[in-house]
Amino acid sequence: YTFNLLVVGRSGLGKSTLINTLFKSPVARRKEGQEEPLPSTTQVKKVETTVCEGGVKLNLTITDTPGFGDHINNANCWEPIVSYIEEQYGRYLTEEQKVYRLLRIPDSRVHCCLYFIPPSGHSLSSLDVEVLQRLDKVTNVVPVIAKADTLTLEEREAFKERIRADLHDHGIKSYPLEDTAVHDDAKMKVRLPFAVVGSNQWHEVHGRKVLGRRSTWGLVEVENKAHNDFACLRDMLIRTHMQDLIDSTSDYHYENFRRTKLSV
Amino acid sequence: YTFNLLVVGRSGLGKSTLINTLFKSPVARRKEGQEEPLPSTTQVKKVETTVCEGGVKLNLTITDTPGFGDHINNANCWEPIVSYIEEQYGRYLTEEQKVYRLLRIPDSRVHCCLYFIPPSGHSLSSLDVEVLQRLDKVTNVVPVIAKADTLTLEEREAFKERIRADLHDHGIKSYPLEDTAVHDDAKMKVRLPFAVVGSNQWHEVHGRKVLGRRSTWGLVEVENKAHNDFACLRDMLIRTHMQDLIDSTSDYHYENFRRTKLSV
Ligand SMILES: Nc1nc2c(ncn2[C@@H]2O[C@H](COP(=O)(O)OP(=O)(O)O)[C@@H](O)[C@H]2O)c(=O)[nH]1
Ligand SMILES: Nc1nc2c(ncn2[C@@H]2O[C@H](COP(=O)(O)OP(=O)(O)O)[C@@H](O)[C@H]2O)c(=O)[nH]1
Repeated sequence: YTFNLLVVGRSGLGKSTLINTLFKSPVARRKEGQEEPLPSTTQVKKVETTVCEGGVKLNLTITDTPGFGDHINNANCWEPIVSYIEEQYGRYLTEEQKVYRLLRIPDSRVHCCLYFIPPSGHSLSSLDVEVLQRLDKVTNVVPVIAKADTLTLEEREAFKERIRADLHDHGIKSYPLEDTAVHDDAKMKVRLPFAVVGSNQWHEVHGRKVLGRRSTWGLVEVENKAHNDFACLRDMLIRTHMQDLIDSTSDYHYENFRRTKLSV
Repeated sequence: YTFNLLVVGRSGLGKSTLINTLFKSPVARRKEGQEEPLPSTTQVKKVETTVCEGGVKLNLTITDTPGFGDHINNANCWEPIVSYIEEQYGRYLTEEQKVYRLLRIPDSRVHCCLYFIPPSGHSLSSLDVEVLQRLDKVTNVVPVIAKADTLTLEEREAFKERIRADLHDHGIKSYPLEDTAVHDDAKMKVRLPFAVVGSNQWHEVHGRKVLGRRSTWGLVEVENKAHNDFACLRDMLIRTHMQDLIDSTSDYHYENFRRTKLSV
């Protein structure tokens, strides 16, 4: 099992924290004070690791995009990301076309791109729309609302509704599609886009340990579906839809790329 | 009493909510879904109102900056703001220089600029630094950490420390200065920059009504100093430092402008 996840979003949206929470391991390095200067262009940084999920060994690659959306001028900040995605398709195609080719071609193609939306409470920003449109054409994009605890449940519902309208108005299909092959949990789809909270800290609640963020006024529990959609995102990515993400990348996005490449 | 407040920060940082909370009146219009398209450049929009604060009638002008920081390319998004500030100095100077001038010159000069820092948890962004440097040269800038409930108290302390270091490293003095004329509450200064939460919603806590944000896991109280610095900001702006903000604008920032203008 190889699963390649691309993480896109500006700095400070809790991306590293969320990735570590999703895979229960310090995969992404949390940059506390960002002692290293922000890259002057969007970069693509890969971390390869092996995780054990439900007894299955998983070769996981997390590709991060430091510098994305963090500059005064963010024009074309998506280009290095789209190039990276297409480069992986290109490598696969090259290998696939060889006369003496490997039976199991190493798959570095991005199976899923998690796009982090800042919790402004208003609607998608012009940067969000521009980037989502470009990414949606080449890979499975799963938009998530970052730091969901910034919004009350009512604000979240209103925000989700406006985001869904924005996605629709701008022709962004995003994943999961209406007609996904997986026997879909309609209950899950109605919560899209997922509003997530991540945390590496354990707290005690009624004698059991939970992951969460504690403040003077309360404790936000990461895995509590009444508090946020983290558990729904994790189940979708890792349990119910992982195979579909891999298949749709190979049977749909990759095939589109290949067809375009070979008909030139 | 005339007090002119300039509010700067990208969309979705709770600025309108905070202004309304500060002056306990719907001064700033909250744009729920931003049905109106974002302006394609930074605009300057004035709202004039009268509020009654501690029995004193106050002519309050709130200048908002829709479009600021909200575009893919935000280069020079501060220019319309700095121009606006200098324009007010220019008007005052023109009036002051007249032979038959008014004894009480109408004062539209910005006395205080509230700059909203997104609660990323890391440090000041390149946009924040660039804008703060420019604004700091022409007016009293009070940086505030927006939507402070996004950060736990520990994260806030770390964030404040990094921001203070950033401000220092980039030569941004910000208000209040070290040697402010007001008999300063050292306890107040140690909490700078203020991390604030705003809300228009009342909730009942132990039989009394409080302003706050309620979520499934707790209630953030706006006026509770253990929850955030809103009360400190309000006291500083409206109670203890308002006269000093007006005086330093007139005796320091305006005089700098006038001296530069007249020596050309
Ligand atoms: N409110 C809130 N803060 C979070 C969440 N996840 C992470 N943070 C905090 O946000 C800051 C930035 O997190 P980080 O994971 O480094 O963000 P990144 O820059 O996107 O990788 C840190 O102070 C985190 O503790 C979340 O779900 N909610
Ligand atoms: N977490 C949090 N959300 C806030 C706060 N103040 C306002 N909001 C919410 O953030 C969203 C945007 O608020 P608004 O005042 O319109 O922001 P503006 O675009 O900066 O004027 C709304 O959903 C508000 O309810 C706050 O202090 N903390």
